[in-house]
Amino acid sequence: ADVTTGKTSSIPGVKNIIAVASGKGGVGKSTVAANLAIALSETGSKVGIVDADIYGPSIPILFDVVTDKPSMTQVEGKNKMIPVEAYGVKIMSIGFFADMDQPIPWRGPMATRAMTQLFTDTHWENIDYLIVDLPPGTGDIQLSLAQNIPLSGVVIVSTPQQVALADVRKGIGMFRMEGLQVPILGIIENMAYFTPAELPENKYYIFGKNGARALAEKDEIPFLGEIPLVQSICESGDAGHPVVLQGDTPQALAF
Amino acid sequence: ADVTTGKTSSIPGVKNIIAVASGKGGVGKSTVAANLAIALSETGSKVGIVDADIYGPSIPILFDVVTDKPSMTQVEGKNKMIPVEAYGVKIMSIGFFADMDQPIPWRGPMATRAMTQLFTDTHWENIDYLIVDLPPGTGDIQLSLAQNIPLSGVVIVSTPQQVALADVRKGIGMFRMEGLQVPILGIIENMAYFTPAELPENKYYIFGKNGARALAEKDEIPFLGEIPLVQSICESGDAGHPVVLQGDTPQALAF
Ligand SMILES: Nc1ncnc2c1ncn2[C@@H]1O[C@H](COP(=O)(O)OP(=O)(O)O)[C@@H](O)[C@H]1O
Ligand SMILES: Nc1ncnc2c1ncn2[C@@H]1O[C@H](COP(=O)(O)OP(=O)(O)O)[C@@H](O)[C@H]1O
Repeated sequence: ADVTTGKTSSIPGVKNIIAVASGKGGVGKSTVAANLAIALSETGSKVGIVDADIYGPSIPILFDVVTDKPSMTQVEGKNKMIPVEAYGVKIMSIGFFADMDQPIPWRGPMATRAMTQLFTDTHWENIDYLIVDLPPGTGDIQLSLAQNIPLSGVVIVSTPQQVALADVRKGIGMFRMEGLQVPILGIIENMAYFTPAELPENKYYIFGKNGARALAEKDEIPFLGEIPLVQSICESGDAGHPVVLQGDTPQALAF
Repeated sequence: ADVTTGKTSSIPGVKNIIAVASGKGGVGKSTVAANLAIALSETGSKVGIVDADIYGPSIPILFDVVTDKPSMTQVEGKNKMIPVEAYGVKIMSIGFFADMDQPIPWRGPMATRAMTQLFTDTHWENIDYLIVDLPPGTGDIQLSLAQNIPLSGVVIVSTPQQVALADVRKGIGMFRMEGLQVPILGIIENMAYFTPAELPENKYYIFGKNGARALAEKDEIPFLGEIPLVQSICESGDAGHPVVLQGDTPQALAF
């Protein structure tokens, strides 16, 4: 890859930028990013989230702000977008600029430019943590993010099965590439097991067992924990009311 | 998108090309593509499969040919690759040319060129159906495939939840774009429900209910059926022995 460390020194108004990545699609990156952002803001930090999945922006659905639009403002003579706010988190997504049914058939350069603007053209104010929800793969968007945006670290999300771990290893490999060297903060195993309401003692390891935990040990990455496969995590995502808001339920505590 | 219908008139030695797509990652495209290819070859057709997921090639794992390598041959003076064969299906994947742990950090043009070569530089002989496993999104690889490769049709795979359906609608929208117009053969709802072995009468709709069926009706696309969430589908995928080979089990019949 062409590694130019054209990293902007920093994004004005933002202290830390944490990417949530995987390599594999459908493992729960957006769900983890949304719940992590809310959990951090509940501790008193100022939190923002950038939805860098240009081709499949799910963050507006997860925060129930699909019909919102960012407004504009002037900062030091430049036009900036004011992020949409929900549950105490400031949100920026390409989903605010396109109909949710419309495809975004952009090739690499267009997609990369749009992603970068979500960072540089937004008016971020005193943000302690900016969470970035990444798309699957190791293509243009991921490379440009790792090369041009000053990331403090990356959290890896995986599910237990081998086909997911193969892609996760590729994702980890990309962040450890020469010239990129983004610190890997840890790995989360999502959809670890399913427990039916009627059989609370049974755990069904539908996708296998401890795959991500073993990968974390082998690659010397901190294992941040596991999240079970719970129907209400999915329902609350579709309803735009992330599960961590439900207080003391086991799934909220897992986040 | 720049729509040049530079479609090659046809790929020598191939009658029909059927893409398996979604828009959303992790919904089971590779699993459906692998099982569909084997099921078609069991009916007596000659079948091939192209793994167009350049950033996360899972097909070699699903067919248990991770360590195989295609050999070379000469056809009419040109170098061509001979596909790897397993379970009666001829297979071509970028995974044969790279270590499974290595990232493939290519931007659009490189990824697109590699994908196209899997079609044009392979020696396909009398193939009735060439199945194409697509990556998630609507970026370079999907656009180039739809523009340059003569697709007979596309099968859409979705899971029931809203965040998946939002991306699936984008995927469908791309294939229906002007200048592309690829026929949509139908939609499959995967991971539709989970039935624990101990409670065979219960169906747990972990990811919601009938989401893809409703989308098929609204968009006037044939609904091809639903596949339940079954542990052995996942285990057989990781083991490289696709579930459809297990004969008369309910999950094999679902495919
Ligand atoms: N632990 C979980 N239990 C149940 N459903 C989950 C869980 N984690 C994620 N999901 C669901 O799985 C789907 C995929 O998750 P998503 O966050 O969109 O993944 P990604 O961003 O990796 O594509 C979503 O519908 C989400 O609600
Ligand atoms: N019906 C199913 N039941 C159980 N596991 C499934 C099912 N369909 C797919 N899987 C598993 O889910 C994971 C994702 O599937 P995959 O085919 O890789 O999706 P995609 O190609 O869309 O990313 C795989 O580990 C696969 O084994």
